[in-house]
Amino acid sequence: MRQIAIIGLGNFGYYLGRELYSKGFDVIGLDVQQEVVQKVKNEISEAVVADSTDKDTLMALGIGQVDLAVVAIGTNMLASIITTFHLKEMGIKRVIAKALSEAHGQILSRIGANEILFPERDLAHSLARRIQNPNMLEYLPSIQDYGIFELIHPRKLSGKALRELDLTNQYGIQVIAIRSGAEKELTFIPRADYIVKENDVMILLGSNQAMDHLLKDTT
Amino acid sequence: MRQIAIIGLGNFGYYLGRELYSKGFDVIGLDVQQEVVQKVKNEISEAVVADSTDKDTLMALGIGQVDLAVVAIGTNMLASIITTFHLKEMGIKRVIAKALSEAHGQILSRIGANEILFPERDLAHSLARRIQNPNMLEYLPSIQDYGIFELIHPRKLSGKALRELDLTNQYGIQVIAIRSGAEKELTFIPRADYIVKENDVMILLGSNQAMDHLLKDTT
Ligand SMILES: Nc1ncnc2c1ncn2[C@@H]1O[C@H](COP(=O)(O)OP(=O)(O)OP(=O)(O)O)[C@@H](O)[C@H]1O
Ligand SMILES: Nc1ncnc2c1ncn2[C@@H]1O[C@H](COP(=O)(O)OP(=O)(O)OP(=O)(O)O)[C@@H](O)[C@H]1O
Repeated sequence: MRQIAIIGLGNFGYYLGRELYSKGFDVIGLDVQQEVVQKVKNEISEAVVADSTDKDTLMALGIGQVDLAVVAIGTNMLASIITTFHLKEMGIKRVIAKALSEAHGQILSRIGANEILFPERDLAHSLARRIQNPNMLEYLPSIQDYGIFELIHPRKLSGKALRELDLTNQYGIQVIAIRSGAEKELTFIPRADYIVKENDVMILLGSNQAMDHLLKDTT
Repeated sequence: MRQIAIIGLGNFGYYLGRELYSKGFDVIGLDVQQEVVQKVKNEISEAVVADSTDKDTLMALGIGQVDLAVVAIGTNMLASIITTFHLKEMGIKRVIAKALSEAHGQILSRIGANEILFPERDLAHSLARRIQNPNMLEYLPSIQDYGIFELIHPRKLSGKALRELDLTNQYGIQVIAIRSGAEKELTFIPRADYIVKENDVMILLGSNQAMDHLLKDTT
């Protein structure tokens, strides 16, 4: 997956475009405002002044060819909805859209957005928890190379207890939670005697390298 | 800490106010826009139409008495700066402010904001990582009762290896990282033979209840 379109270059779109470009992606950014496009012109592959609600414009710019599109239009809910609609109609496989409200988010899902983002709601939730619990860090100290990963269908690990698998010492990976059963019920911090099932979804903390290592040994 | 003021009731301020109120805090919200204040009136303790850049108004509303103030003013950078300045001048112990840019954030710190939030930048960073690493979840599946906590000066745990402390099975707590040494260097997923030092800062994952339990036994 190499080519990404970002529609709307407000704060969120701006930071996202720059970061993806620095990670080696081919990033094309669109915005209606000239000055906004100017600001980001040298920091991504291409930045164009355009109204994303106009399907012909999107086609002419070759937006239909991207692997992923992010609709980062904020306050103009209608533009965000129409743009998302066009992008899915054009056959773009994955479209991520920012929503201003629950209703907006549901509408975007209904017209095909593959993932909805709620930046303000999520930060409000995370801050509220930290205000209630002053010792709490709501984030993983964000280290470039570490993250939380999902491992689906851990067939080669199934039937064994976590104690036996000893992922922490073997791979430098911690099992922080497991989703299991038909209900996909989440168990945090499973105990050492927990036996992994084939249909479990394991939620793991580790470096990219450790995850690759584990995936190589188990798939 | 019981009384919280939220200045600016856009999406972020709105969601934050409602959530803090539902957690039992006394929440007063201010915004210049009548319709915005109307929308949240029944969901927090008090919502007032006011211009937060006017210090007399803030004083008259008793804002100087709150334990925490959150400046959730978005696009109007000057109003956000002036408001933050007044709040610190009025002696409010903790002021958290949302910033639109790095420069804005630095200015807010300079005038006394205790914590700066960068919602769009942080979400852009987290999404960029997930786009690069499709198996990665950038968040802890956010369960009401679980969180990541910092444990400072773990005196009663020091001198022992993690294997021996066995926090996972004893308390349902995982040590996901440790900051140690003068450099406060971060080690992720310490191994079972890691020996805890008195000056370490332990970064722990667990439920509130488990953390209380551990704190009771170790302090
Ligand atoms: N139809 C459209 N086509 C292209 N760009 C658009 C369109 N409508 C709005 N935009 C752009 O989307 C960008 C982001 O929108 P806006 O600033 O309203 O949202 P925001 O939520 O405040 O953004 P952020 O939080 O990311 O700063 C703006 O720069 C705006 O010009
Ligand atoms: N001087 C002021 N006093 C009180 N409220 C203010 C002042 N200036 C702006 N506000 C309010 O702050 C709120 C949030 O600001 P704005 O909508 O510009 O930011 P935003 O970043 O788009 O918000 P959000 O992302 O939280 O939706 C608005 O409802 C606005 O009326």
